Amino acid sequence: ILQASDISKVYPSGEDTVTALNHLSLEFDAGRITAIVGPSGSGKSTLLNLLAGFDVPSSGNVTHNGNSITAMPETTLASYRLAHFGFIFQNYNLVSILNAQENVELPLSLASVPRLERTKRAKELLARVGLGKRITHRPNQLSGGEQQRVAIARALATNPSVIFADEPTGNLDSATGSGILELLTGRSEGSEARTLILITHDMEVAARADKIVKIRDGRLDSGA
Amino acid sequence: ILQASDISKVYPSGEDTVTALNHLSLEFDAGRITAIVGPSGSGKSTLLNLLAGFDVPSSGNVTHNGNSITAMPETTLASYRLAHFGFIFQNYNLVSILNAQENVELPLSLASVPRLERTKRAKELLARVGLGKRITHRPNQLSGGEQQRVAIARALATNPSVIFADEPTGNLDSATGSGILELLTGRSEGSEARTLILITHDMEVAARADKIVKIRDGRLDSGA
Ligand SMILES: Nc1ncnc2c1ncn2[C@@H]1O[C@H](COP(=O)(O)OP(=O)(O)OP(=O)(O)O)[C@@H](O)[C@H]1O
Ligand SMILES: Nc1ncnc2c1ncn2[C@@H]1O[C@H](COP(=O)(O)OP(=O)(O)OP(=O)(O)O)[C@@H](O)[C@H]1O
Ligand SMILES: [Mg+2]
Ligand SMILES: [Mg+2]
Repeated sequence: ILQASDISKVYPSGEDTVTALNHLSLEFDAGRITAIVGPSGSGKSTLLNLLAGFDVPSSGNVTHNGNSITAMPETTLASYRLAHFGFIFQNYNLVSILNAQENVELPLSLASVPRLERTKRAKELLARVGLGKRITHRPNQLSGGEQQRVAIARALATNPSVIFADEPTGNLDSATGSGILELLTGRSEGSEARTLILITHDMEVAARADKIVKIRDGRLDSGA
Repeated sequence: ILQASDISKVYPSGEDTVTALNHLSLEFDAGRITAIVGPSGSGKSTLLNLLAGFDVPSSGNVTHNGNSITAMPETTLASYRLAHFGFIFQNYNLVSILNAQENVELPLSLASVPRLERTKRAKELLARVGLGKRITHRPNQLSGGEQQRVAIARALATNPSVIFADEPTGNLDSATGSGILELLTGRSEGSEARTLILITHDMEVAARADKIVKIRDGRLDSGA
């Protein structure tokens, strides 16, 4: 379903370059949970950003259901993402001038969902992540883990078939984090299982995946 | 050494208020490691910010070695913090226009440390956190865990007697995180043990503390 073919990503670094990803090829099966693990700086977020089309590889290709993410012009890609993908950024990327409810509604407005339905969905999701009493708080009036939960609710807003989650439980205690994972996999809802690709440093979280992919120095690491 | 006496913190929240901390009293022994744990939103960061004087309690007092942090005027407090405290923020608070080395040098410049010594110290610390090859990278050219490590190096720059660390290993794999803890406790350096007050969701990290303090709904939680 989602395929990375021989992708590399090279960044300039002063006089030198950094090869964040080095000829990586990977496939992600529909409806499965894949955990991406590896040391800090090993290329995990770079990989996730390329898969969701937030960045372009220096070489190689990303395709989703046969559609080339890499070749899509930005506007087409933006609509494609809106229609199919949900993304939880490592630094959340919440809009600071919008409150929690407005942040979650944002993708729904972009998807032209009618206001009443938007509001209902946003409030539902915020309640599901335990923020029912924080919907009017702006990001700087929320704790770190509360901001993370708003980002999670936002990624779920359009009920996408693929969710990319970059450290979705890093700022959550294990009880809260556990509930979040249920929500992300979508399985608890009895709906069709969504594809979840998540980066984590937490081995308990990784253990709940169907498949674990290890990255080291921009390459797949088959080691133990 | 560091004492919170009956501190409360109340935030406005729309029509209502949020009581982030509710008449909390605590003491932190010099040279010891204290871990603060508790659910997301329970008041941990609020507590840490009040202890280091980044915020003022709605009521109650914070004192360090008998000096009232709460009563100090901002300029005095800023110098006091520079002289005694190091702080690792949950969201790092790096200066985006400065590169890694410049971010670490910042407290040293503020402390009027001569340039050559500043540069030497910053480079040493960045090497110690594994970023020897990233010193010219700005925050947006660094991975999440690399940004976290710059924040850690910066907190250590002035070799403070007290370090406040808000989730210092949240974005680090366990191997990297483990080395960071050694560095933070300062014990590996053979120097006088510093006071480390750290918030963590990671029970392995908490297990390395001399004392664990549990917070729930803005109060001390004596429960299991
Ligand atoms: N814009 C950039 N310019 C230069 N180097 C970069 C840039 N972005 C990332 N890098 C480098 O690429 C490497 C991989 O970054 P990436 O964010 O993918 O790591 P990561 O595995 O997600 O790490 P972490 O677990 O710390 O979040 C890092 O060493 C980083 O310094
Ligand atoms: N400026 C603010 N205005 C209103 N409410 C706030 C503000 N800052 C924090 N809060 C609320 O106070 C509570 C405690 O926040 P705090 O950041 O101390 O939690 P925390 O224990 O650090 O959580 P986490 O583990 O998620 O980082 C949260 O529920 C938060 O919504
Ligand atoms: Mg990352
Ligand atoms: Mg916090």
